Amino acid sequence: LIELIDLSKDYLMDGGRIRIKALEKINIKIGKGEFVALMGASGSGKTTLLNVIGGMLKADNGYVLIDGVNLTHLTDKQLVDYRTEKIGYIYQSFNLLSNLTAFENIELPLIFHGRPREERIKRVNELTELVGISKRKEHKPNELSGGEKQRVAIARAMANKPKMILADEPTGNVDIQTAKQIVDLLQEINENEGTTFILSTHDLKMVDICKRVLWISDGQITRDQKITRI
Amino acid sequence: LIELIDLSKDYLMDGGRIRIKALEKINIKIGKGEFVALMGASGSGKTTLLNVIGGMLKADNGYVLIDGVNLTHLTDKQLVDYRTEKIGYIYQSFNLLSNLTAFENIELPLIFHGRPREERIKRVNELTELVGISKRKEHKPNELSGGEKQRVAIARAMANKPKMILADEPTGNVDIQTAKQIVDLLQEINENEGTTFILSTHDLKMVDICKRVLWISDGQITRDQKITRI
Ligand SMILES: Nc1ncnc2c1ncn2[C@@H]1O[C@H](COP(=O)(O)OP(=O)(O)OP(=O)(O)O)[C@@H](O)[C@H]1O
Ligand SMILES: Nc1ncnc2c1ncn2[C@@H]1O[C@H](COP(=O)(O)OP(=O)(O)OP(=O)(O)O)[C@@H](O)[C@H]1O
Ligand SMILES: [Mg+2]
Ligand SMILES: [Mg+2]
Repeated sequence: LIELIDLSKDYLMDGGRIRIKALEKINIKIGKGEFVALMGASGSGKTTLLNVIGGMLKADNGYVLIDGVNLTHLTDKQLVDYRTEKIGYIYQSFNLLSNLTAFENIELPLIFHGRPREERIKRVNELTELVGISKRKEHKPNELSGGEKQRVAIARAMANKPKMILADEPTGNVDIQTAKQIVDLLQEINENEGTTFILSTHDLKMVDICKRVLWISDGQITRDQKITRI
Repeated sequence: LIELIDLSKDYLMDGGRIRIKALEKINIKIGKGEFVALMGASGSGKTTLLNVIGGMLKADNGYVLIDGVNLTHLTDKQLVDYRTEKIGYIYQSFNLLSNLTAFENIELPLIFHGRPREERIKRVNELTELVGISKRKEHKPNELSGGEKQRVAIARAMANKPKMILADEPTGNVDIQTAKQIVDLLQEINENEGTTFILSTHDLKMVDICKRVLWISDGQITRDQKITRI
């Protein structure tokens, strides 16, 4: 369970002389196994909110409670454990390591987690098959197309079967067919493994498939919409 | 006028042992002032084709004729002149310089072109207004959202009023409203300044606004569609 209480986050620039309000008094609860879309215009605060929930950015005010634990009270070491144990993250700009192949990028979270080599190879081969890039395993990021990089990033986020996956524009860089495959894949994982998903998106088609949509504008949640399919 | 004759491009990996066919026997002509979309699935060869037309990648076989000049016969120095004189490029992954502000990133092509300071400031202020980021001029790329980076990249491509703009997924990272604003902007430039546009996209909505769509699949142009609006 994720609980955000009066969450605010500003960015300071120019040595603190300029203050940009990115998130303001956000109050939401997200239950285990939910599939939620975060929808909003460019610059509305989506990436900032995902980074705060993911423990990469510290909130200025308010609480971030994950299964009852207040992230703002954790030490940096505890935050790293929280991130590797519980969370898979798909960045808006991929963040793949340029000197490693697709295979090695996906393998990395499994190495951090201390998984034995045999198990790692089996899991990575499973994931590359699942996301449709098994023919590109030996390519490095600069030898992959934009969409292929995104699929590597998705496979890497799923490596340790995390309890929660935070995905920043997972279908931003791919074509309609690939986007549909990716979304079906994410929904399958949500239904079969009970993984909680929070996806940021601009794509109105994403509204059709998510069960809940949080609309964000200028750092505030303006609407919390439950989508029921007839 | 752009003329591609039997254009092929392979990528070699692993010291030449693996060969990936990215473009194969492409034959197309694009006239001055056209507004063309390059539509295809992830990995179909769109970025590779834009890079060959833009003079960043050398073709393996065939001819790339721009206004009658064969790019494959140019020296590296002549290629750099070709790129700064004639072409504005919007990369799929922004490629902004991380240590410069939005203002300085947009100003850079004007500095290369030897424009005086007064004229540069005026032009950059015009462009930031045009693409809607005048409040973020002093931000560095890591202080901008994904969509804001894209708008900086578009403004930079337009700095020297190039004859041709090659745009790789210009609306990939932005919301529907912003995408519409960007496309309207690019069309305005096409109509007012006669700039030739070639855009790669996955977005079927782009088909509606372009006058011509080249469909690419597995490195080959499979269809050349003129779109006439009723
Ligand atoms: N430097 C490289 N080395 C080896 N293969 C490459 C390289 N760059 C691209 N490729 C391969 O060439 C093919 C074409 O890539 P390209 O980047 O042109 O695709 P694209 O149409 O732009 O895809 P997307 O829509 O996902 O960005 C892909 O299958 C990709 O794996
Ligand atoms: N490091 C930073 N320093 C200063 N301002 C920042 C920083 N990062 C983001 N911002 C600002 O905070 C606001 C929210 O940014 P955020 O990246 O969360 O937006 P977003 O909703 O993800 O947008 P997009 O859809 O374009 O990716 C933006 O207006 C942006 O300019
Ligand atoms: Mg973002
Ligand atoms: Mg591409």
